[in-house]
Amino acid sequence: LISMRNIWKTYQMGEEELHALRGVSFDVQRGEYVAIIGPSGSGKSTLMNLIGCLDTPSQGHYWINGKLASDMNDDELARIRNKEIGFVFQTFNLLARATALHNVELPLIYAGIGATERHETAKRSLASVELADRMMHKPNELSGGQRQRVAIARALVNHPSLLLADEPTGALDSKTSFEIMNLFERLHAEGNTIIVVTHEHDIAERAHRVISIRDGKIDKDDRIR
Amino acid sequence: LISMRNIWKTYQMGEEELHALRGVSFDVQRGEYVAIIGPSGSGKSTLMNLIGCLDTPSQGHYWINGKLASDMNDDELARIRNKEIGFVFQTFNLLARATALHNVELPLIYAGIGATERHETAKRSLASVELADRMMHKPNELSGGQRQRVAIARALVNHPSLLLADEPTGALDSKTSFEIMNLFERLHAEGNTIIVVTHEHDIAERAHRVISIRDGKIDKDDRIR
Ligand SMILES: Nc1ncnc2c1ncn2[C@@H]1O[C@H](COP(=O)(O)OP(=O)(O)OP(=O)(O)O)[C@@H](O)[C@H]1O
Ligand SMILES: Nc1ncnc2c1ncn2[C@@H]1O[C@H](COP(=O)(O)OP(=O)(O)OP(=O)(O)O)[C@@H](O)[C@H]1O
Ligand SMILES: [Mg+2]
Ligand SMILES: [Mg+2]
Repeated sequence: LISMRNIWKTYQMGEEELHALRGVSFDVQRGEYVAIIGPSGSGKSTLMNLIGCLDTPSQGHYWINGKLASDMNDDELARIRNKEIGFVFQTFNLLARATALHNVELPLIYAGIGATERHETAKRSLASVELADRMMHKPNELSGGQRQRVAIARALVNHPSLLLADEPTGALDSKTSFEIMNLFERLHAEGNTIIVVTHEHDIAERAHRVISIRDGKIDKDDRIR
Repeated sequence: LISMRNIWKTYQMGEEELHALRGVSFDVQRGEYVAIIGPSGSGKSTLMNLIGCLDTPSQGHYWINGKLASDMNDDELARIRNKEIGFVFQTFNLLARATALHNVELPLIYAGIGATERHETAKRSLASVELADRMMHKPNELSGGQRQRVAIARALVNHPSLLLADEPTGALDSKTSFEIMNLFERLHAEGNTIIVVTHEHDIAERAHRVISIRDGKIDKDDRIR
């Protein structure tokens, strides 16, 4: 499903070059459940943004579904991002002026789903993260963990074949984290692919494979189940 | 130092009332180290904002330093917020267009510290959270955990007598979390007061007292050291 070869991501900081990723290569097959771990600043979110086609590498090649991402036009990229991929961002990225419900409806709007079905599906997605009673709240009327759950509900609402979750339980208590991981495992059991960035060991050990990143490079890549 | 009696915080949602806090009462003495735990949405951040004088209760009384917060004028409140209290926000609240260094200098600017000393002090605070080499980055040029550390450095830079930290290690790996907790304990050992909201048990058990919040009420209040 995903193939990266010799990926570099470099930022120009005035005179200096900062290499966030330094020659990363790996494959992920359809249906895998991968955890990405590593210290703060090691390059995990940068890598996730490349996988999700939200950013482009400075060097190297990235194939998704057998096609080079750099060969895709804007329509193809938009379709992949909105229909195939569900992305839980580390900083949630919710629309500040829209309700939780409308935020969760967004991917369904891109998918061309009609208003009534969209409403119902978004409601169900919010119910699955225990936020049915907060649907009409805007992000600034929600707690940190509630916003994170809206971001999760939005990522799952399209039933994505590839779920990219960047620290999806950072703001959640252990009971809620457990419920979210159960949701992810249900999605995975249906044959979908899951890549989770996490700092938490109990989250990482529920994956089938753990890739460890350090200073922009892959440091370990172990099958654990 | 802090005294709350029968504190309520109520939001009007159209026709309905949402009670985020429902009659909270407790005291914190100078020099205590308190952890506040509780499920997502239970009222922890709401409580922290009241303690930090960033918000006012709908009902009840709040004394800080023996004086009713509702009796204070804007100058007194500003002085307390900028000189006495260090606040690590759950959502960091960094200035997006300022560098990490400038963000950390902000409390020193309010304290009237001159430019050279301010620069040095802010640099040292960033070094204490291992971000000396990221001083000139703006928040969107930093990783999630790096932003959290800038927020921590800013909260500590004024050597506050009251540190309020709302989930200060949510975006950090365990090694970095450990280092941050050591910083907090050094501050506490110097006689300062610390109140930390956390979802993580290893963080909570380093405090001397754990207050558990559920549905806007205090559910338990235990001395653990
Ligand atoms: N726009 C940018 N300009 C310059 N440097 C950047 C930029 N974005 C990220 N970086 C740097 O790239 C490195 C990797 O960042 P990234 O966000 O991928 O880390 P991370 O592994 O997700 O960390 P965390 O666990 O803290 O979220 C960091 O050291 C960061 O400072
Ligand atoms: N402006 C607001 N309007 C309406 N409801 C609000 C508002 N702000 C917060 N709430 C509600 O008040 C409750 C408490 O929120 P608070 O942010 O204090 O929770 P929390 O304990 O910090 O949660 P978390 O662990 O998820 O950060 C939540 O259920 C939230 O939906
Ligand atoms: Mg990150
Ligand atoms: Mg909170």
